[in-house]
Amino acid sequence: MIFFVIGLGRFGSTLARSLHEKGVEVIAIDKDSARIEEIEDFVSKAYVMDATNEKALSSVGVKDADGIVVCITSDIEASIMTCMILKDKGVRKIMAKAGSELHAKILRKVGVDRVIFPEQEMAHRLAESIYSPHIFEVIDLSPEYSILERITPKFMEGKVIRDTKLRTKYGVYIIAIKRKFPIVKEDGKTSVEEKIFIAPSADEEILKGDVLVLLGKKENIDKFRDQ
Amino acid sequence: MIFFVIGLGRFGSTLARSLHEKGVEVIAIDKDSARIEEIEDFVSKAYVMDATNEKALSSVGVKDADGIVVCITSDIEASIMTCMILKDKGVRKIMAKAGSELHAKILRKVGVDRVIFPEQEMAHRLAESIYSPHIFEVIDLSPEYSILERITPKFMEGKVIRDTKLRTKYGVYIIAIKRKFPIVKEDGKTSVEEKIFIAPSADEEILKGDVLVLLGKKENIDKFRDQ
Ligand SMILES: Nc1ncnc2c1ncn2[C@@H]1O[C@H](COP(=O)(O)OP(=O)(O)OP(=O)(O)O)[C@@H](O)[C@H]1O
Ligand SMILES: Nc1ncnc2c1ncn2[C@@H]1O[C@H](COP(=O)(O)OP(=O)(O)OP(=O)(O)O)[C@@H](O)[C@H]1O
Repeated sequence: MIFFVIGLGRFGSTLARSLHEKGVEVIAIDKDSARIEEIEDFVSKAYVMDATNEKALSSVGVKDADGIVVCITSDIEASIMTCMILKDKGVRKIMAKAGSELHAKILRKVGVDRVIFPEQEMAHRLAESIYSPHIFEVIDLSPEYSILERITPKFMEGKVIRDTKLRTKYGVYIIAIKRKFPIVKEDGKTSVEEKIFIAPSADEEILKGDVLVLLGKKENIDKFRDQ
Repeated sequence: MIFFVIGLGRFGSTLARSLHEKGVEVIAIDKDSARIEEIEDFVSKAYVMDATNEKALSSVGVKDADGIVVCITSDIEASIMTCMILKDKGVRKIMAKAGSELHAKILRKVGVDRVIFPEQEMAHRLAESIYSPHIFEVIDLSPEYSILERITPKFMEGKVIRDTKLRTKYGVYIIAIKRKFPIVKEDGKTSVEEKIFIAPSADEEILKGDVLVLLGKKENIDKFRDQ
């Protein structure tokens, strides 16, 4: 697999290194020679060049790439022109980082396959975890279903799964329970270990402090999350 | 809940708006009046101020906050000084965005409760999804267990769950199956819908193109992911 990463800011340089560590052949491009010097030991090839220079891009073989990620946001013109040139050359897969909604809209019009908003996506995740500290994670499994990880609500503490009537009353399934155990080590110090019970039976008791992993339709999960 | 967001770049401004939409009382601070004008209709209060000015921070009541997020990375000195002042004032929870590993190290030394690396975290996720396109998501449930979403491997196509020996041979459980159905609409056009089968029985048949949602110990999930 050959991937080009164009633009080596925090996002681009982390992406280039991470792909290289997984064994992907990475070719890094940036107009700033200092950035190229920093990365050349961590990728297959690194070139100093202005990515809006069509001839320069052709000379390093962008046509043969399995994919290219353009990570430039402070110079929107450079980002868009680079994507347009790559699209014209028939590059199979083009992804690009966007700095704003408007930037993203233009990238999509130009034919970019996937637009990424790192700061905005992470900001939404943080807002979610600040607002609902008892919710550890909500994962979209499909347009209709999601997985929720949350601390056991008060009304379920001390009950066995069958008696909580989760399936019939709330339409959610418990797929796992996470429980913390205090463990005394040889040196006399206590530490905490976490054990997980997968696909628990209906007779399993739920304890205060357990973290439940639940699966269900989105509207049922949303109702249950704030119980 | 009262939260301050200091520094309104892409990350900070998205965070402030997102928290406000959830009903959290958000107080936004930035030294740039243009940023404050942009955000003042979307938060409870917004102040133009240099966050390293201790008296100014006290005057807006940072002590009463449930938490504060400092989102400044191009001026590392401002980020660190602001966190140090907030720590001295006894603010309950301080989170901060970091622009590099070194920046993060100093923030932790100063006593920041949580350091966030939006660009780097998203870059790793993208590298993961580029390298393993058949893997849609790997979710850490606990230090020992994770959930994997992947396309059905060749050897399982056309078999019923019991005959795949997933539990005994690989130590992984199927918690759900996602399957795409072609649907013909009234206007004669076909579209694709996705159905999900939760906690499938051992007799359920697995079809080519199904997406499996699997749960198991990390080392078992890692072995199975590249089958
Ligand atoms: N025309 C161009 N050709 C090649 N590289 C370019 C071009 N324009 C900008 N770059 C490079 O792209 C990189 C990233 O730029 P930019 O500052 O826009 O990214 P960013 O999105 O702010 O970064 P971060 O990921 O750190 O948030 C810089 O290293 C810059 O030198
Ligand atoms: N001392 C300060 N007091 C208040 N605000 C400040 C101070 N220093 C910087 N800021 C503000 O912090 C904001 C974010 O700054 P910065 O550019 O460092 O963030 P960033 O991490 O690059 O942003 P992004 O989230 O867009 O990647 C800017 O709006 C800037 O005006």
